[in-house]
Amino acid sequence: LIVGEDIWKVYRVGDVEVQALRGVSITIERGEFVAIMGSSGSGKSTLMNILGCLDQPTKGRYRLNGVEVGQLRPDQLAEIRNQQIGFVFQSFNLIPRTSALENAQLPLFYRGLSLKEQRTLASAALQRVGLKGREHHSPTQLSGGQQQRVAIARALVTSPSLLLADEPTGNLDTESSQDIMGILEGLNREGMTVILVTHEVDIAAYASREIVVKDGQILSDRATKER
Amino acid sequence: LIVGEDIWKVYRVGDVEVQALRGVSITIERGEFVAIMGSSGSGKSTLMNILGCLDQPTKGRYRLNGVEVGQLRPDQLAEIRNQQIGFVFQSFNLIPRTSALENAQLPLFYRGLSLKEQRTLASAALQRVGLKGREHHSPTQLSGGQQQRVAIARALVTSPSLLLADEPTGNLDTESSQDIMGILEGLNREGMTVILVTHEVDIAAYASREIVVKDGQILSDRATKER
Ligand SMILES: Nc1ncnc2c1ncn2[C@@H]1O[C@H](COP(=O)(O)OP(=O)(O)OP(=O)(O)O)[C@@H](O)[C@H]1O
Ligand SMILES: Nc1ncnc2c1ncn2[C@@H]1O[C@H](COP(=O)(O)OP(=O)(O)OP(=O)(O)O)[C@@H](O)[C@H]1O
Ligand SMILES: [Mg+2]
Ligand SMILES: [Mg+2]
Repeated sequence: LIVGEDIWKVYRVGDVEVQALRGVSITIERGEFVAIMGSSGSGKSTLMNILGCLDQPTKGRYRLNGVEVGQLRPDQLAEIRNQQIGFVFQSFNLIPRTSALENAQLPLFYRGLSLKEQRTLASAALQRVGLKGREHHSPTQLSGGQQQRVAIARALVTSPSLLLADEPTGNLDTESSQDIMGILEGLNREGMTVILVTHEVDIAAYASREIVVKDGQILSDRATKER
Repeated sequence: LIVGEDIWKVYRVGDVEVQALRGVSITIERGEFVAIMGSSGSGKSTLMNILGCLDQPTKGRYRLNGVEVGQLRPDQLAEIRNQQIGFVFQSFNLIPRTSALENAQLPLFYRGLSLKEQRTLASAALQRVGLKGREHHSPTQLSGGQQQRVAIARALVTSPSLLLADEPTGNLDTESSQDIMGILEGLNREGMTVILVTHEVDIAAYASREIVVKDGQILSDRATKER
C-alpha cells in the first residue's frame, strides 16, 4: 500500500536549514496497524503529512497504492486524500463557528450523497465517539477531548481504507482513549490500514508494529506482540 | 490563596443548557501542588479558566489572594492575571506568524522592562524548555510538542506566584514530559503554587494533592504521596 523511498524533508527558516526527515524508507502493507513513536521534534508529524499526501518530500519517492504521489497535481492529491485517506491531525483543525455535526460531515461533501444522508452518517460517527448531545456545539463550545473526538469522527465518516492519526488520544482520559482504540481496532480487523503517532506506550500496544523515529530517521522498526 | 465557594458555570447552546460546573467548592493554599483529573468533558478546563480569572462563574464566589474576583472589571482581572498568574492552555493559544521568542516574551510587555531585557528572559525560558535553536520559528514551523513548550515558557517568563497548566505535557514524549515536570517541581519547591490538569497518572504523581472532577462536581479530593 505504502512505499516510501529515501524521503527527505528540509525546511528553511531564515538562513537556517531544518532537516525534518533525513532519508526515510518505509513499506506498509494493506491492513497493517502501525504505531510511530519518537521524541518531540523527531519528525513524526512531518512523515505523516507526507504519507497522507498533504505535503511532498524535498527528495525521495512515495508510492501510494502503486501511484507515484510525488508527480501529482494538487487537485489529484486532494482527490486521493478524499477517496482513500482519513486524517486526524495533532491540532484537530476543526472549522471554527461550525457545528460538530457539520465538521464531521465535511469529507462526505464530495461523495454525491444527499445532505440528509451526510447528516445521518456524521451523526452516527459522532455517536460512536461518545458525542451524542454535542452535535450542535461549535469547537469553542467543546472540551479539548471532545474537539479531538470530532476530528476522529470526521476521519472515519468516509470509511477510508487508510487512517493516519497523529496523537488521536492525546486529550482523552483513559476510558475515552480505550473506547477510541477499540473503534480503531475493530476497523483494522475489518481491513482498514491504521498508522498512528503516539507518545503513550499503552496506546502503541494496540498496534502490531512499532516504528521509532529519531532526528528525522527511522531508529527501529519491529513487530510487536498484538494484544 | 484560592477560595472558591459553590461555583456554577452554565452555558447555553441553542435552547439547551450545559451545566459545566455544578457547585464546586475548593480551597488551595499558597505553595501547594495540585493535580486535577477527570473524564473528557467533566469540567476541568472550565474550572481552570475560572480559577485563572479568564472567565467568571454563573453563580458562586471566588476569592484569589483575598480579593473577590467576581466583582472586578475586565481590566482589573487582566492586571491580576498578568501580575500573579501563569497559564498554559490546553490548546496553547500561540500568536500565529510570530516567533517563539516573541510569543514567550509577550507577558513581559507590561512590566516596564526594556526589549533587550524581555528578550533575555524569554530566551532563557525557551532554553529551559529545550527549545534552543527554535527561537525564530513561528508556530506552524514548530512540532506540536514544541508549540506546547513555547506556551510553557511563556507561562513561566514572568515568574508567576500561581501556575495553572491544562495538560502541559499532552504532546510531549516521556523524556520531555519529565524535563518539564522537573522544572515545575523545582519552581514549586521555591514557592510557586501549581495547579495542573492531566489525564496521565505518571504526571499527576508529581503533585501532592489530587482532585477528581466528574460531571461538573468534585468527586474526590485527597493528599497523595509525594515522590
Ligand atoms: N513548516 C516548518 N518549517 C520549519 N521547521 C519545521 C516545520 N515543520 C516542522 N519543523 C521542524 O521539523 C522538526 C520535526 O517536526 P515534526 O512536527 O515532524 O515533529 P514531531 O515528531 O511531530 O514532534 P511532536 O512529538 O512534538 O509533535 C521540528 O524540529 C520542527 O521544528
Ligand atoms: N463555551 C461553551 N459553551 C457550551 N458548552 C461548553 C463550553 N465550554 C465547555 N462546554 C461544555 O462543558 C463541558 C465541560 O467542558 P470542559 O472543557 O471544562 O471539559 P474538560 O474536563 O476540560 O474536558 P477535556 O478533558 O476533554 O479537555 C463539556 O461538556 C463541554 O461541551
Ligand atoms: Mg507532531
Ligand atoms: Mg479540557
